[in-house]
Amino acid sequence: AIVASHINLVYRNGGEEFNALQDVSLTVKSGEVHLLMGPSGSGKTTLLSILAGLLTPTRGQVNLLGEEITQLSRSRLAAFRLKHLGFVFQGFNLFPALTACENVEVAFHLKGVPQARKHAIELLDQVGLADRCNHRPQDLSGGQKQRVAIARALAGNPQIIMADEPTAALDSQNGHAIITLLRNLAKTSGRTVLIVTHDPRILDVADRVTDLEDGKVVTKAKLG
Amino acid sequence: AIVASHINLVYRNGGEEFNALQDVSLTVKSGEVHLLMGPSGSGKTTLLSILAGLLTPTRGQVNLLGEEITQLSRSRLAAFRLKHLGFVFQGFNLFPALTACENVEVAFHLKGVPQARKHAIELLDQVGLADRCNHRPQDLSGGQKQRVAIARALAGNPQIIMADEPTAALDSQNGHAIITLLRNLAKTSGRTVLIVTHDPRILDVADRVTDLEDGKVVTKAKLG
Ligand SMILES: Nc1ncnc2c1ncn2[C@@H]1O[C@H](COP(=O)(O)OP(=O)(O)OP(=O)(O)O)[C@@H](O)[C@H]1O
Ligand SMILES: Nc1ncnc2c1ncn2[C@@H]1O[C@H](COP(=O)(O)OP(=O)(O)OP(=O)(O)O)[C@@H](O)[C@H]1O
Ligand SMILES: [Mg+2]
Ligand SMILES: [Mg+2]
Repeated sequence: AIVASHINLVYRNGGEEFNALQDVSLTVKSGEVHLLMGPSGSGKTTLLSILAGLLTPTRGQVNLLGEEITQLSRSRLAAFRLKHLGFVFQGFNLFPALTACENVEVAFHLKGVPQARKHAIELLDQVGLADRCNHRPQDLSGGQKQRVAIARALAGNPQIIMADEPTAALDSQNGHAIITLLRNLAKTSGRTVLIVTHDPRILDVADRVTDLEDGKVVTKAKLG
Repeated sequence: AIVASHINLVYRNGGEEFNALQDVSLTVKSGEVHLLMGPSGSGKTTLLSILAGLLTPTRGQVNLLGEEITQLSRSRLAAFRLKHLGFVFQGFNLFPALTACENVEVAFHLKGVPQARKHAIELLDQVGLADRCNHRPQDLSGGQKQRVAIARALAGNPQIIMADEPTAALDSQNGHAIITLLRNLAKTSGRTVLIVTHDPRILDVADRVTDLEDGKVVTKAKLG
């Protein structure tokens, strides 16, 4: 469901150039829980952003569900992402002016799904936050913001879920619940789940792991 | 070095009230590595903010290094914090317009320590980021921002270090380096180190643990 071929990414800031990804290729099948791991600064967020169409690679192709997203126009890419992709940002990226419920409802509205409020409350309940519905991000703890971001990414049942360190701010019980939730999406609903993580607990539910180091793939361990 | 007595904190937003901390007391000695653990939303960030004088408790007292900080005027409290406390925020709180080096240098300037640039580079080197000196936060990875925040908190050798989940964004190798760094500050330099964490790896270097659940202290396990 996800095929990345020969991805290269150079960041250019003023006169400086930094080659963050070198010849990275990756394949993730539907129904699979795939982990992307590696040291801080190794290029994981950069790669995930490219796979989600949020960043254009300097070289290489990305194919999602049969679509060459690197070839799509900006508006067609935006529509594709809205329809097929749920993305959890490393920094959560919640809308600060909206409550937890509104942050999730907006995703349903954008997708034209009716009864947005009802569905938003159900999703927040799934991540243990039904009682935080009316709180804005500034009035939420770190782990609560993270869970709102996860709920928002799951709105509308996207076929592909990409999550950048979705348990980083969570204790073991909440982290376990999220890991189980993500695993079930892949195994019982056939979604494709790609998770960037430093969390060794997630290895238990992973089918495969891709390791990055200094912008290159170094290991592809098949575990399952 | 840190004594909190009967801390109570009620958040009031418009008509709503939320009692985030109920009758919390805590003692941390100098030379000690003390962990504050508990589920997401249990009140850890709230408590740390009160202990650091960043938030005023609804009831209760906080004594740092013999000083009743809850009694100090705002300006005297600010001066006290600058002199004695290094604080690592859960969200890093870096100055977005400044580079990594400048973020750390500013701390030295504020404390009147000469040769700020030289010291800033040394600290960034200690957290593995000497080569990111001239990058601004938007051009840094999550774990790199976290390490800059840690370096900034250590500027000027503060007597007390409080860190809110300082390894959340770090892989095992970088996480281990930070844990070792914090431990040595307590053990070889006699500082007081209070760490909020979900990271079980940090238990290895901890002397004592305080567990929070729903705003109350539930366990004080002495490990050492
Ligand atoms: N400004 C605020 N107004 C209202 N409620 C708040 C505010 N800040 C925090 N809270 C609530 O207080 C509780 C404790 O928050 P706190 O940030 O201290 O939790 P935490 O233990 O640090 O959690 P985490 O592990 O997720 O970071 C949470 O339920 C949170 O929703
Ligand atoms: N906008 C940018 N300009 C220049 N360099 C960048 C930019 N964004 C990221 N980098 C650099 O690219 C490298 C990879 O960053 P990336 O965010 O992908 O790492 P990561 O693997 O997600 O790290 P972490 O585990 O710390 O989140 C880092 O060295 C970072 O400093
Ligand atoms: Mg990252
Ligand atoms: Mg917190």
